[in-house]
Amino acid sequence: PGRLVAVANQKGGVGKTTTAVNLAAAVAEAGREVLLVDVDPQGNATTHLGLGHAKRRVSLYDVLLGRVPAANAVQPTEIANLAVLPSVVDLSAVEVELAQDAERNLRLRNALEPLRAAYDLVLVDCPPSLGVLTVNALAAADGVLIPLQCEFFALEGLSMILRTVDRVRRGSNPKLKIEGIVLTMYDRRNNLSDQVAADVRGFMGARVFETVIPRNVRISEAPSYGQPVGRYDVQCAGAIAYAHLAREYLGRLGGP
Amino acid sequence: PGRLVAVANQKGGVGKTTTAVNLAAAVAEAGREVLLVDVDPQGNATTHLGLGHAKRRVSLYDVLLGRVPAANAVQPTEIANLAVLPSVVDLSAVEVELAQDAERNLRLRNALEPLRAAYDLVLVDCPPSLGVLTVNALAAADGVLIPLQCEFFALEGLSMILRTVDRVRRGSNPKLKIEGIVLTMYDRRNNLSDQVAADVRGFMGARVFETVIPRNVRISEAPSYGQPVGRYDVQCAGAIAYAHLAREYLGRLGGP
Ligand SMILES: Nc1ncnc2c1ncn2[C@@H]1O[C@H](COP(=O)(O)OP(=O)(O)OP(=O)(O)O)[C@@H](O)[C@H]1O
Ligand SMILES: Nc1ncnc2c1ncn2[C@@H]1O[C@H](COP(=O)(O)OP(=O)(O)OP(=O)(O)O)[C@@H](O)[C@H]1O
Ligand SMILES: [Mg+2]
Ligand SMILES: [Mg+2]
Repeated sequence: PGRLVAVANQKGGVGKTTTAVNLAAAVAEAGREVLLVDVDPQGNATTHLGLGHAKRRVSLYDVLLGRVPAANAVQPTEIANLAVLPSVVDLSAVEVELAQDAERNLRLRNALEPLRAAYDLVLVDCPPSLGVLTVNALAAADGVLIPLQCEFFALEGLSMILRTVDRVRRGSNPKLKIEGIVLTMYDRRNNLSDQVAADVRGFMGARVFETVIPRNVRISEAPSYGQPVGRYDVQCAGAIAYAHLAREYLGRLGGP
Repeated sequence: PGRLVAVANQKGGVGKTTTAVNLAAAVAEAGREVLLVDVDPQGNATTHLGLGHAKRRVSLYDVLLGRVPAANAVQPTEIANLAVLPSVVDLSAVEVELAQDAERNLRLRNALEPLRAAYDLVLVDCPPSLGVLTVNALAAADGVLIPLQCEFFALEGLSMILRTVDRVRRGSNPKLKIEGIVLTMYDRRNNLSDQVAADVRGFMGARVFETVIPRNVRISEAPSYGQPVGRYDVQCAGAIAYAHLAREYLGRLGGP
């Protein structure tokens, strides 16, 4: 039970939050118990699941500083089987506040340890950097899911996240594997998308999910309603793609 | 002489690099002397200006660690009047390497001081975070240009960068002002774009540039050729928009 997967890529705006939230919701709709942990101080995953700022009085910030156990910060969402551990902007201070703690990269792993068995899947949304917060998520994870926008800069950045995964695997987390690469914002009218998708499949082979997430405006509208795209518009191309991705994900693992 | 402007926003993928490079190139084409400083370890601005990895033997990393003066790291680009101070991935280690230095946030300002007078405009491309590298850029800057993608999450993140600008102004850089907000990836077929643009103008008024950068595939193709969009396809909507933005920018300041 309790597979923990970090959704990470230092390149900004590639669909980390969108993938973490919509995959979490689709796996929950398939009947599994899912927890989404928001490790990004921007708190976009928390907002995407409908939790306003007033509801974040206890957050991951309190958990990482050891003030409360993680279980006390977990809240339900409108989606059955899906819970969220919210983030707040103060989280950005953690990097400085924990600078003197030699074990700072293991805080998240230790905090989530007592919680994991209660869920089939724990997904962790990371900020666009390879600093202390993302390294905490990689140190805690069984696998890392890398959303990759079908654009030139995103392709250039792939080696950076792969190198960091290697470093964490050789250091604090020998079991860390690459769960897969998810191609996002694919636009079939645009040659660049095809080119990038072909390059990534050539380079990463079977580690690239078959399911490709198309660019779809409904995906970018859903967060302002505090809903995953599958709730916002179940028939749209984005919702269908994330439902496919959930089935492919569950199939690859034989189900978490 | 020598206005220094940081291009910053912690939200990822909003068009910081695209705006820094294309605005720098358009201002250079208008006959001003321009320097682009790449403070992002991803090095996307350096790549966008055609500098391969082999040409980055001396970079901002060496400058911030005090090994070479900034002038020694500056290189010409294919665009007359436009020079670049390249970045490398090692730059991401600076946060940890300078953690004990109480003056770490002033390293960039001190390094660029002897250089600024040689240029009409110095633009600094920042990574998607509010850590040591971005704070260095804000501490060195006269103004900050905030690219804002016309999407919901980008709007949510605006208060975060504004708060950081305030903090730096009250601390190490009292002269820091908001140069303006540039709306990017505007898609007129999409209500969300209109909604976000209207919200931002309502909230920030005249600090929002009139020029809006449309979503335009040619903009995202240009980096793979190592060219600004104005060189890649001078007639396209993206090139025209950035040329307008340069004229508006120069008009607002009475020219740097
Ligand atoms: N497939 C898609 N189609 C259309 N819009 C999308 C798609 N995926 C994501 N978006 C939009 O693109 C923007 C970037 O996505 P998102 O915020 O999920 O990326 P991120 O990697 O989490 O960003 P950050 O690096 O800031 O954490 C958001 O406004 C989101 O709504
Ligand atoms: N107006 C536009 N139309 C189409 N594509 C664009 C536009 N502006 C930027 N892009 C593309 O969107 C992606 C994100 O832009 P860019 O990399 O400039 O953002 P950024 O804010 O610098 O990202 P990061 O947060 O990773 O530094 C890139 O692939 C870029 O080519
Ligand atoms: Mg995100
Ligand atoms: Mg960038």
